[in-house]
Amino acid sequence: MLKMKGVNKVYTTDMIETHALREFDLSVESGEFVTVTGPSGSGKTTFLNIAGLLETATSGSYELDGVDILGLSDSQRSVLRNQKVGFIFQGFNLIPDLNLFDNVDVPLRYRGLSAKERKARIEEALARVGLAARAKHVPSQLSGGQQQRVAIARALAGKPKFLLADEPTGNLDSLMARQVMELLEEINTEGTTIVMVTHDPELAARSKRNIQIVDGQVCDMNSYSVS
Amino acid sequence: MLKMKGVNKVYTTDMIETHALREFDLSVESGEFVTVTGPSGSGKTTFLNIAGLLETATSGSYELDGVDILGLSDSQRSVLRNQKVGFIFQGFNLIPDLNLFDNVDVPLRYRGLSAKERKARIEEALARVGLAARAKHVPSQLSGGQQQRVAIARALAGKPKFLLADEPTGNLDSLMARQVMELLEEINTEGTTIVMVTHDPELAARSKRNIQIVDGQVCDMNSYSVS
Ligand SMILES: Nc1ncnc2c1ncn2[C@@H]1O[C@H](COP(=O)(O)OP(=O)(O)OP(=O)(O)O)[C@@H](O)[C@H]1O
Ligand SMILES: Nc1ncnc2c1ncn2[C@@H]1O[C@H](COP(=O)(O)OP(=O)(O)OP(=O)(O)O)[C@@H](O)[C@H]1O
Ligand SMILES: [Mg+2]
Ligand SMILES: [Mg+2]
Repeated sequence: MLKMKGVNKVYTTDMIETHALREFDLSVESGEFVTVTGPSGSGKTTFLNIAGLLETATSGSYELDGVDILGLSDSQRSVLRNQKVGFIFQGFNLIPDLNLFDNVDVPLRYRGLSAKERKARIEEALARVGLAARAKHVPSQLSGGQQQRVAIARALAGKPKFLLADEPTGNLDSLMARQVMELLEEINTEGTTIVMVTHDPELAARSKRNIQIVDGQVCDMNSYSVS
Repeated sequence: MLKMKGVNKVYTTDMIETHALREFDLSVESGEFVTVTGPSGSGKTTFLNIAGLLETATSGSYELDGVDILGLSDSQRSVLRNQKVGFIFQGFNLIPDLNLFDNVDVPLRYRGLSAKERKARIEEALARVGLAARAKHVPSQLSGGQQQRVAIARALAGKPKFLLADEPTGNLDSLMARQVMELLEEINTEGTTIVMVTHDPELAARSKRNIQIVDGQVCDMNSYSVS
């Protein structure tokens, strides 16, 4: 499903080079649920952004669902991303002047669904994160954890083939973090491949496969365990 | 130091009233280190914003360091806040077009310190959170956890009498979360009164006093334990 080989990402700012990813190798099969952990600044968000076609690698190869990403133009990458990828961003990235209903609607509009189908999905997604009553409010009227839940609803509603979640429970209490994990496990059973960055050791332990990123490189812990 | 009695906070939006705080009573003595926990949407940020003079209560009384807050004008509240309160915001609230050095400098400029003293404090604060090398970068060039650390440095540099921290470790791995807790415990020993909202049960257990907020009301767990 996802195959990265020798991926490097270098950011250059006023003559300082930051090597965010170095010779990064990773394969994720269709249907897997992989958690990603690692220290702050180690490259987790950079990895997700490249995986989700939001950024391009400086070098190396990346194949998503059989498609060679490096051969694509910007607009082709954009189309592929809208069709196949769902995101839960570390900073939520909600649109401030849209209410919750419209915020959840944004990615659905790229999927060619009818207005009736979108409305049904939005209402179900908001209900599942406990925010149906706030559909007409805007993000600034919500608590930090509530905003995070809207970002989760937005990704769930899209039923994407491939879901990338960057710290989806960082602002939630333990009970709600577990509920969100259950929602994600549910859509994983329904066929969505999930890669989730988390700092929560409980959630990492709960996933079938965990990968650690340190200093821009992968350490796949599962290759050391007896299965 | 902090005394709230019968505090209510009601948000009114298109005819819906949200009671964020209800008959909220809380006293915090000078020099305490109190953690605050509770479900998402329960009122923790609202409580901190009123405590830190960023918002006003709908009703009830609030006394900070002997001063009756409700009697103050907006500008008097602002002056008091700049002199006495340090904030670590849930959303970091860094200024996007200022580099890290200038971001940490912002609250120091209200304190009447010389440029030499401010420079020394900024460099020390950034070094303590491991970001001295990035002083000339802007927030968008940093990871989520790095941005959170800049917000922490900004609050530490001010050496405020009263520090309000809203989820200061939500984007940090466990090792770094513990290091941040040590930094906070250090300034608490030096005299800063700290109120910290957290979802991390380990940090809540580590603090000398923990308060739970549920549905806009306080449950002070310590009053039930034998001390
Ligand atoms: N400007 C506003 N207008 C309307 N309702 C608001 C506003 N700000 C906050 N609220 C509501 O007040 C309640 C308390 O919000 P608050 O941000 O204090 O919660 P919290 O405990 O910090 O939650 P979290 O753990 O998710 O950060 C929530 O139901 C929230 O939606
Ligand atoms: N636009 C940019 N310009 C320069 N450096 C960058 C940029 N974006 C990220 N970096 C750097 O690349 C490294 C990896 O960042 P990344 O956001 O991937 O870390 P992360 O593992 O997600 O961290 P966290 O757990 O704190 O969110 C960091 O050192 C960061 O400062
Ligand atoms: Mg990140
Ligand atoms: Mg909050």
